[in-house]
Amino acid sequence: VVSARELTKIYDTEGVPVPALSDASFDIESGSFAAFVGPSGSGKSTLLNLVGCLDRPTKGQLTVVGEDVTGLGRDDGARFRGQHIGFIFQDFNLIPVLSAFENVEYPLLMLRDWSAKRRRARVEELLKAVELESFADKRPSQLSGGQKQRVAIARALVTGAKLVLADEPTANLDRETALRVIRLMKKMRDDLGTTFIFSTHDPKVMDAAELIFTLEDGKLKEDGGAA
Amino acid sequence: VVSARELTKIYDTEGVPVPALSDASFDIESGSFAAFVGPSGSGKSTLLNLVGCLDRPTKGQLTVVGEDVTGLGRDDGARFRGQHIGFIFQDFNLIPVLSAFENVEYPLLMLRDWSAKRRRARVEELLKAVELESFADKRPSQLSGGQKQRVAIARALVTGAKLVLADEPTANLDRETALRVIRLMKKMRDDLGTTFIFSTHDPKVMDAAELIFTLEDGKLKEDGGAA
Ligand SMILES: Nc1ncnc2c1ncn2[C@@H]1O[C@H](COP(=O)(O)OP(=O)(O)OP(=O)(O)O)[C@@H](O)[C@H]1O
Ligand SMILES: Nc1ncnc2c1ncn2[C@@H]1O[C@H](COP(=O)(O)OP(=O)(O)OP(=O)(O)O)[C@@H](O)[C@H]1O
Ligand SMILES: [Mg+2]
Ligand SMILES: [Mg+2]
Repeated sequence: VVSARELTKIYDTEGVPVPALSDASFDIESGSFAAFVGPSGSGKSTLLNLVGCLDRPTKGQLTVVGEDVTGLGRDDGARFRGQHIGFIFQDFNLIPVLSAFENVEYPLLMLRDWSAKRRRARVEELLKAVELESFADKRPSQLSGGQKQRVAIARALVTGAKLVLADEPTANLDRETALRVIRLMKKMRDDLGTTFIFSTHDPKVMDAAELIFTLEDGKLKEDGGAA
Repeated sequence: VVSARELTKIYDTEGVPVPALSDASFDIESGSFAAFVGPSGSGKSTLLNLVGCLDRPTKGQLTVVGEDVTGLGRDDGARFRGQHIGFIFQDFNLIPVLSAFENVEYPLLMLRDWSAKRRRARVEELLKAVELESFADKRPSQLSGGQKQRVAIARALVTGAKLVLADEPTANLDRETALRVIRLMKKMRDDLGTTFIFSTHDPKVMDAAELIFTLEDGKLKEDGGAA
């Protein structure tokens, strides 16, 4: 469901090139539970941003859910992501003026032609799954770090996207809550065939992963793949 | 160095009271390496914000480095924090228009009457300690999650404050980097007698803590204290 060939991202910071990702080649099958691990600054978020069409590669090719997304511009990338991908951002990226409920509902407004009644049922289902049903009307500024993270998680899962990209989704969660989130995601993969690709430092996520890729200084290490 | 008696914070969210912290009483000696642990939403950040004078208690008393800070208003609280406390925010709270170097230097401008040369040496010492010396001129938007977290850590340590409050300082760090940061903080405690108070979900921080307090639904549990 994701195929990369010599995927490369070089940032240009005031004339100094920063090779954030270099020649990453990999294949991830549909229904995988895969994790990219590696030191801080090794290129995990950069890679996820490319796969999620939030950014464009400098070199290389990228195919996502069967489509060549290498040349996708910003607007087309956003549309493609909205239709096929659930994305959990490392810094959550919630909309401050919307409530938790409205933040989770947002992708449904973009994607599905559902009645308000049906959207409500779906959003409440997800809020319940991350134990935030009584926080539905809170704004992000009224939520704890881990509560914000869970709103971001619920939002990424609400449309039932076939591919979910999760950038350090358990960083701000206690052990119990993190295990519950991992179990929820595994169940979605088992029931719906959803592919999950994580960037993580959390051993609990690494344990659950069936496929692990290691990044170091923007390069995928040779022995990547086995978990 | 920190004494709390029946410390309470009740948020008022459109008429509905939210008891984020209820009757927390504890004492933390100077030079302690203490951690507050507990589920997401249990009141850890709320407690740290009160101790750091970022917020005011609804009830109870709070003494920090020998001063009764219970009634401190916003400006006095900010001045007090600037003089005595290093604070690492759960969401980093870096200034977007400043470079990593300038973000770390900022508390020195406020507090110390040092020459630019002396400030530079101190900032570079801290950036080196968190392995970010080559990222000094980057802006936050050009840094990875864990790099931003380390800038926030360096900034909290730069003035050599006697009390450092760290809200989940290792959440976005890989294992090696996290252990290095913990070691750095322990060394500051051993060399300078700095008191460290953490809010954390990270077992690596809990292992290093000599004093552990457990929060649940805003209440400190009875058996808190021993590690
Ligand atoms: N400004 C606010 N207004 C209303 N409620 C708030 C506000 N800030 C926090 N809360 C609520 O207070 C409770 C405690 O929040 P706090 O941020 O202290 O939790 P925490 O232990 O730090 O959680 P986490 O581990 O997820 O960071 C939460 O239920 C949260 O929803
Ligand atoms: N917009 C940008 N401009 C310039 N450099 C960038 C930019 N974004 C990231 N970088 C650099 O690219 C490298 C990889 O960053 P990335 O965010 O992918 O790391 P990461 O593996 O996700 O790290 P972490 O575990 O700390 O989140 C870092 O050295 C970072 O400084
Ligand atoms: Mg990252
Ligand atoms: Mg918190």
